[in-house]
Amino acid sequence: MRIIAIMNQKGGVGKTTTVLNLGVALSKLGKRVLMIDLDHQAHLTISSGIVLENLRFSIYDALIGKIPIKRIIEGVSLGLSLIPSHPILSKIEIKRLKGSEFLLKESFKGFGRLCNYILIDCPPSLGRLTMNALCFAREIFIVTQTEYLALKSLPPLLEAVDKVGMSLNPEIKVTGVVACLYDQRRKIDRRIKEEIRNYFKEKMFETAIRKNVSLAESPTLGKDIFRYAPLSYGAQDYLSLAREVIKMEKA
Amino acid sequence: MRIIAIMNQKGGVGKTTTVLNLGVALSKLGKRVLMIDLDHQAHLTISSGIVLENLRFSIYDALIGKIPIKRIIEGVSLGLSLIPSHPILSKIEIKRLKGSEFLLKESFKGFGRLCNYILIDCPPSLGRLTMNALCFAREIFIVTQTEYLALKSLPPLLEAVDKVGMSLNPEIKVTGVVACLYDQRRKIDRRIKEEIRNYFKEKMFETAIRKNVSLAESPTLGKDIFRYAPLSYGAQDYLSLAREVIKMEKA
Ligand SMILES: Nc1ncnc2c1ncn2[C@@H]1O[C@H](COP(=O)(O)OP(=O)(O)OP(=O)(O)O)[C@@H](O)[C@H]1O
Ligand SMILES: Nc1ncnc2c1ncn2[C@@H]1O[C@H](COP(=O)(O)OP(=O)(O)OP(=O)(O)O)[C@@H](O)[C@H]1O
Ligand SMILES: [Mg+2]
Ligand SMILES: [Mg+2]
Repeated sequence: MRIIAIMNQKGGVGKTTTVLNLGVALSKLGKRVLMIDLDHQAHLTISSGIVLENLRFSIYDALIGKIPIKRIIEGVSLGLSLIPSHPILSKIEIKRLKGSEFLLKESFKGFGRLCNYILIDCPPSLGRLTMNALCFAREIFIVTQTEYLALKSLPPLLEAVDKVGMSLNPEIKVTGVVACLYDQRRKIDRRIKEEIRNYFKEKMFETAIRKNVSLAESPTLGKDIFRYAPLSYGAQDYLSLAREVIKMEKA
Repeated sequence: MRIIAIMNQKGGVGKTTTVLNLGVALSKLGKRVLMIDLDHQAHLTISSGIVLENLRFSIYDALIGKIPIKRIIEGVSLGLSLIPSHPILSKIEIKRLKGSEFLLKESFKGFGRLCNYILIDCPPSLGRLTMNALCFAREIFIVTQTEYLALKSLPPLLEAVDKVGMSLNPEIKVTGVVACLYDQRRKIDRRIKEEIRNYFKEKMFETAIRKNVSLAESPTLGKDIFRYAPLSYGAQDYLSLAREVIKMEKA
C-alpha cells in the first residue's frame, strides 16, 4: 500500500486537482484508491461532487477520535473512495492537542490494506494538518506550477520535509514532482520547468499537466476530468501521469 | 490612514501580486504606502527585489517585541516602503503566545500617521497571522480568481470575518473585492465574475486584473509591473484599480 502526501505550501498550484484526477486515473488502471481531504476548504470533497451540508461526518471526527475512520469513507466511483473534509477541520490548527502530529496516523491504526494507494490532499501551509499528512505518509509528491514564486517555495518545503524525516517520520521522502498548469507557449514556463528538472532530476515526472480550461470547469459540476471531458488534454495528461506512477512500483 | 488587509485563504489567487502592484500604483498617484509581508513564504519581499539572506530583521522580530517596527522598514521606491518577512515567521503559528491575535496591532503602537495606506499581504490560511492582520486592519480587500473553487472559498471567508468583527475588531469590514487572473475569453471566467458581482454588488471593483504573462515574469527580476513592463495590461489594470481605490476616499 502506497501512502502519498500531495503537497506544496504555495497556494493554487494544482494539488486538489491532482489528487482527484490522478486518483481517478489510477482507479481506471485497476488500482484501488483512497483519497483523504485534509484541507478545511474541503475543495477535494466539493470537486468529487459531495454537498458539504449533507455530510454527517468528516475527517475531523476521526482525528479527534469520535468516529472510526472506516465509517466516514464515501464511495466516489469504481475503485475510488474519499474521506471527506468539512470547514470545521480548521479547529484542528487551533486546538491544543497532545502529540497532535500523529492524529491521522493514530486514526488509521488497524485499517489494514484495503487499498493500493492512499492520496492525501494537503492545505497550502506547513501547519499541523500538513504535518499530520507527513507523519502518516511514506512518500511525497510535490505539485508545483511552472512560475517563479512557486519555484521559490521549494527550498523551504524540502527543509520542512527534512526536519520531519529526522524526527517524526524517518520513512518519509519525496519520490515525485509534478508540474501543473503548464503552458508550453510561455517562455517562463519552459524556463522554470527546466530549473525544476535540474533540481529534482529523475524524481520529476515526464508528464507535465498542461493548462486546460476543462480542468478549471470540471469542479463546477463536481466531476473528475474523465467524466467531464474524457478527450481533453487534462484527461490524457492525468492518465499518462498515472501510468508513470504505477511504473515506479516495479523499480 | 487606511489599513487594508489583502486576503483570501484560497491559494494562488493573486494576493501578493496585488499588494505589490497596487502599492506601487498608489505611490505613483502621490500616496505614501507601507506594505507589510505577513506570509512566511516572504513572496512579497522576494517580489520587491529583496534578497532574504541579506535581511537582518523582519516582521517576526517586531511581532515578538524584539525590535521596534520602525527599524525594519525597507524603502522599495519613491513613496513606497515594506516591512519584510522571512521564513522564520512560520514559528508564530506554532508558538504558544498570549493574546496572540494582537501582536501586529501592538507592534504598531505609536507608529503615527507616517503614510496614507498600509497594505497587508496575508498567507493562504485563516490562521494566527491572518487573524493578526484582521485585528489591526480597518478594511479588507478580498482578492479572488474567477474560477469555481475560488468562489467556494468566499462564504467561509466572510464567516471568519464576521466572527472577528463581533469579538476582536468591531471596525473591520470588507470594502473591496478584486478579480484577478481574469481571462475574458473563457466562459467560466465571465460566468464566475458575474456571480461574484451579484454577491458583492458595488463592493466589487470595476477593474478586473487581466491574466497577463508580464505579471508572472516580473517577480523573477524582483521588479513591480511598472518597472518591468510599463505598457502591459498588468500596469494599466493596476493603475486603474489604484484610481478606483483613491476614489473611495471621497465617498
Ligand atoms: N492544469 C490545469 N489547467 C487549468 N486549470 C487548472 C489546472 N489545474 C488546476 N486548475 C485550476 O486552478 C485552480 C487551482 O487549482 P487547485 O485548487 O487544484 O490548486 P491547489 O494547490 O489545491 O490550491 P490550494 O492551495 O488553495 O489548495 C483551480 O481553480 C483549478 O480548477
Ligand atoms: N494577472 C495575472 N496574470 C498572470 N499571472 C499572474 C497574475 N496575477 C498573479 N499572477 C501569477 O500567479 C501566481 C499566483 O499569484 P500570487 O502568488 O500573487 O498569489 P497569492 O494569492 O499571493 O498566492 P499564495 O496563496 O501562495 O500566497 C504567481 O506566480 C503570479 O506571478
Ligand atoms: Mg487545494
Ligand atoms: Mg501570496
